[in-house]
Amino acid sequence: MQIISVANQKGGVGKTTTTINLATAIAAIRKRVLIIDLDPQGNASTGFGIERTDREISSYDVVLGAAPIDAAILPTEVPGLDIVPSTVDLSGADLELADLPERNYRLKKAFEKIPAAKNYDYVLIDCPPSLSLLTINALVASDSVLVPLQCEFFALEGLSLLLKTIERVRDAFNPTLEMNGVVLTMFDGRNNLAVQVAADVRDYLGDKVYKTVIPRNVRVSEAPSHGLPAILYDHRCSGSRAYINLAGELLRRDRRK
Amino acid sequence: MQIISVANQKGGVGKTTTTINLATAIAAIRKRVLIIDLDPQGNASTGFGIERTDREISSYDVVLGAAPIDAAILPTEVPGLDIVPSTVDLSGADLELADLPERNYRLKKAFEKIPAAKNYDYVLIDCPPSLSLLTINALVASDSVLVPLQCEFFALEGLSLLLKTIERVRDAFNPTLEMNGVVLTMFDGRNNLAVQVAADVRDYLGDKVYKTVIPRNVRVSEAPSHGLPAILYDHRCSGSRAYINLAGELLRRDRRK
Ligand SMILES: Nc1ncnc2c1ncn2[C@@H]1O[C@H](COP(=O)(O)OP(=O)(O)OP(=O)(O)O)[C@@H](O)[C@H]1O
Ligand SMILES: Nc1ncnc2c1ncn2[C@@H]1O[C@H](COP(=O)(O)OP(=O)(O)OP(=O)(O)O)[C@@H](O)[C@H]1O
Ligand SMILES: [Mg+2]
Ligand SMILES: [Mg+2]
Repeated sequence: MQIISVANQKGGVGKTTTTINLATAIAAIRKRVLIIDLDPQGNASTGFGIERTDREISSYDVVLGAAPIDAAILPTEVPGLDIVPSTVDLSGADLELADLPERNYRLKKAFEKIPAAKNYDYVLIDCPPSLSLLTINALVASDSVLVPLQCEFFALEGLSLLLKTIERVRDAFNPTLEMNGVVLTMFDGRNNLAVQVAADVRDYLGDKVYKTVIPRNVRVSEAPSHGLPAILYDHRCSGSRAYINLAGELLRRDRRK
Repeated sequence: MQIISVANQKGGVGKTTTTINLATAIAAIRKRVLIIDLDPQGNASTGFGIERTDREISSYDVVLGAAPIDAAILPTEVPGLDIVPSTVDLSGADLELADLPERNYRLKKAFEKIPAAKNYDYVLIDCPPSLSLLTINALVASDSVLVPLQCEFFALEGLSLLLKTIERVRDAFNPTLEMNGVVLTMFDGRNNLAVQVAADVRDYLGDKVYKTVIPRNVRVSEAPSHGLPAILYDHRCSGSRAYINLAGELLRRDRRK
């Protein structure tokens, strides 16, 4: 079981969209996948059409230790793909976690109780846009970090801060934490700034940047309003095809390790 | 002096871009403006070309009470526009504020020490993408809240949570806090979803939604890489003209109050 945090403190870079569609594409290749919605906004849960009223036990309960993770797991419309949903309660979690013992290890401890019978191949954690205790919990519980990056100037500025944070978590709490890679999102090749930022990132990080680039594609942003991943909403669109290619590239990289 | 928080817990909706360009447009109409960069990413500070090495005293020091606000104020290239910059230290502020007395009023207390001689007409606070103690401090210290909203499905989902939070802060900490308004950002009229979301928001909030809509315009996203607001980088582009119109509309609304 590979646990991957999808993280970037910069807002609106495609963390949730990448979590939803990459997980769906991996599940489509007959792997079993669990998504953890760790963002108080609950966008990943909404992206699968999970009503707020069906989120009785959520990631908030799991992180605070009020419920075992097994009780929070819900199935999605995608065969082989489950989710631990999130609710707005989670926005109070940082302050509540602050005073708890082992506050950085709460999620890691919760993962130890995932029943072996569930047989997940991958767990993807959708992180909120901050470097708060929730995101630290995700990094401490993970094998690696996948960083969606929008090809914009402000997004590039935050990358070095994020890489430093990953290093600090590795040194202090999780020695095996690796950088899974950076995936370029909402890319528009006609935009000089985007082309420039993409080139800069590849110079800076080399092979760590996935070859698959996710294009800006309006069908991708329409899909959540239908409660479906883009791959189910319109599997032929450029965004869906890119996420399917990304899943292939990620699985090939894993096999080579 | 009007204090306005530019806030939305949804990431990447144009909070920083709106703060930078609205402040610049207001300053251009001979008003004096102060920006508070309350986001640990420090994008508003970078958008004015303020090097990390020049941010010796920052909003972190001000909120934690380590320095008076006057000591943190820096001029920008725009006449009449100053800024309190932010640094990455701010990402630890939520946890540090948690144990302090009056933790929700720290910024409000700091504003009481702005020297009258500075004569600011407006203070704009660029908030981080969360409903954390930093954002609560901004709401408690403000007269009103301006909400940038991207016309996308996930962004609409977060709006009701934000409005509830504003109400809760008004009831508990700041009885005079008003909703300044919602400004639609990165709008692309050819995109059905965007047109639909814009119509939904106007139905839901009526006059609270500014008539001025900010179009998606690549020049706006290029400007920060030159350390300039879009209005200085390219005052003729559609994005700059929209922010100038927005400033005019905001000032007219204020005069009518
Ligand atoms: N490839 C794409 N093409 C077009 N729109 C996209 C694409 N990827 C994401 N979007 C849209 O961009 C917006 C931001 O994406 P998303 O919400 O996934 O980012 P995020 O990093 O999870 O944001 P937050 O920081 O708020 O959690 C959403 O409205 C989403 O629908
Ligand atoms: N009108 C516009 N046209 C084109 N690009 C824009 C526009 N407004 C903002 N952007 C770009 O979109 C991205 C997100 O905007 P911005 O960083 O201002 O949002 P934010 O809400 O402050 O994000 P965060 O939640 O991370 O603080 C930035 O790269 C910015 O340059
Ligand atoms: Mg998200
Ligand atoms: Mg910002």
